[in-house]
Amino acid sequence: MRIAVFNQKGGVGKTTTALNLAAASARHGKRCLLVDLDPQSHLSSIHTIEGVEARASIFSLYQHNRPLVELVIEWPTLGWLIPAHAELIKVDSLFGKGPNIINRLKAGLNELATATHDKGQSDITLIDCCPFLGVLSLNALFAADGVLIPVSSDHLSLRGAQQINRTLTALEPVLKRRVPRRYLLTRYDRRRRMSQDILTQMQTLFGADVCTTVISENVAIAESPAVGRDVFAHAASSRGAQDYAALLDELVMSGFIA
Amino acid sequence: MRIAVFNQKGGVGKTTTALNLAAASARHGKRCLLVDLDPQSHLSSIHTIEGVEARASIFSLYQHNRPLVELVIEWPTLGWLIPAHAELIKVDSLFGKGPNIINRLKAGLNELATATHDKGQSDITLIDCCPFLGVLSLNALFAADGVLIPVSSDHLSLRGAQQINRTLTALEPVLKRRVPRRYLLTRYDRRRRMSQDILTQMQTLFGADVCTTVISENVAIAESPAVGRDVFAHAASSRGAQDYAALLDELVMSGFIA
Ligand SMILES: Nc1ncnc2c1ncn2[C@@H]1O[C@H](COP(=O)(O)OP(=O)(O)OP(=O)(O)O)[C@@H](O)[C@H]1O
Ligand SMILES: Nc1ncnc2c1ncn2[C@@H]1O[C@H](COP(=O)(O)OP(=O)(O)OP(=O)(O)O)[C@@H](O)[C@H]1O
Ligand SMILES: [Mg+2]
Ligand SMILES: [Mg+2]
Repeated sequence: MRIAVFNQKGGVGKTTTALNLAAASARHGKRCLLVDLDPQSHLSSIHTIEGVEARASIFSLYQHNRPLVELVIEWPTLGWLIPAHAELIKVDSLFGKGPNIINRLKAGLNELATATHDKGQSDITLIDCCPFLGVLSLNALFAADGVLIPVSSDHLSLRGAQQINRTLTALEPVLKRRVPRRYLLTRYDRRRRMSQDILTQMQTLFGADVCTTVISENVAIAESPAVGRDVFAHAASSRGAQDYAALLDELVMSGFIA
Repeated sequence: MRIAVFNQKGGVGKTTTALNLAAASARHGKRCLLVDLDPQSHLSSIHTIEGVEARASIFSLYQHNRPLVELVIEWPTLGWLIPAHAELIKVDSLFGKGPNIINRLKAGLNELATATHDKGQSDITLIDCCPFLGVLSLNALFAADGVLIPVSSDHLSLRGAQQINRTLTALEPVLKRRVPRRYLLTRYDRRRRMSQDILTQMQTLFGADVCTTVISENVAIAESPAVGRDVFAHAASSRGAQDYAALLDELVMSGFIA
């Protein structure tokens, strides 16, 4: 089961959601593979602050068609990570027009899934995208069984959500299917009327595609990257941990996560 | 005086800062030109929710080398706006390798400044960038006299700030100068120790390049786009308005804004 965590709007909680949904899943005994598809490598930096070399990152999938099993590294208590690298910024210009480049990640993940050993094997794959709809994010959308769209609880983010809906609709002829999607309200501050307003407008626009679970604005979530951890490891009883646990339950119960 | 409001990290307050610094300047009698260089057009959407056609946007500077004076529209109480359009997403792939494309915006703004009429004339030009270091943001950096780098008061944003510093250093040979820069802490929450930690780390890293003024987390700032306004017009006595007014004072006093 592969989920692209995508929103071209910046700073809405994509990286945070990929990390903490993986952590929630791992705590339920599901093996997780995290794929960092952002040249800024924030997810990778939470695992290892210095990062890896370009040829040990997913950049080499594009540069050398390197098998993903050679790029997978262990993420203790979470599962696996395929790290990013700053060189990924060149993928659009160097390889953007290459043959079937748009399916490169999908092919790589399919091959990884057929391997007979344990490395990189996962029940759930979460792909963290950058805030730009280029070759990398398109790779994620084409490889995904579903798209999880974090939307921070503010007006500019709401406008971004409407843009994504149009993008997914425009991609349907090429994807040859309607991609299952869930919109997840993040940074939800119950003391602000704006938060409720945004949730209401999202439900009006996208109905059952909007998660009932919202992720609360919670300082534990923002602090955990500083100590190289997910929110469960950093503050297991925090509101943020509870919300991501509730999110996993909802996504499983509603069938979005098989 | 042209300022690129840039940070490849998403959601740090670039658009918010471009808008509200322009509003603070306008209230001091300075004429402002806002340039929206983000395909997601958030700044433009605050002016007009439906946006303009591609050929009336800055996309046509790249597609047809259209004179900027033909694209400038009035922004009551603020000054002028050159709007963006979703088509800008194609600039990297369509025109990225064109001759001298990197100076297209600079040339356009130089030409605009020589015009004898009032339209588009400004004391201060603020260029709102998208969270991606491609042809558009490079155009902004090459056109700018200085770079204003909003950094939200959290750890992942701090890491982004370090990346920008390396980027600006790497561009120095090409830019042929060291670009004056200011780092601006945004979404600063005084109740969180994290905010102070981030500010302290930023000052250790970047010293006098870090603004003393910080922009407080303030719901008025987040609400103003919903009503098509800047924070001064929406809530003149709010903390957000006060902070952006203080920011303008500091940038002028320190000589960053000539
Ligand atoms: N629920 C929350 N409560 C508090 N802080 C949060 C929450 N969600 C995210 N943050 C913080 O907000 C910042 C932005 O989140 P994050 O980096 O995950 O967004 P993103 O969409 O991945 O950004 P980008 O577009 O730059 O990749 C981070 O510092 C993160 O720690
Ligand atoms: N000081 C603040 N207090 C409260 N909300 C804020 C503040 N600064 C920004 N915001 C809100 O945070 C969200 C992100 O800000 P903004 O869109 O300006 O960032 P950005 O860097 O331009 O994002 P992008 O990378 O997507 O272009 C917006 O909804 C904005 O209204
Ligand atoms: Mg991210
Ligand atoms: Mg913006």
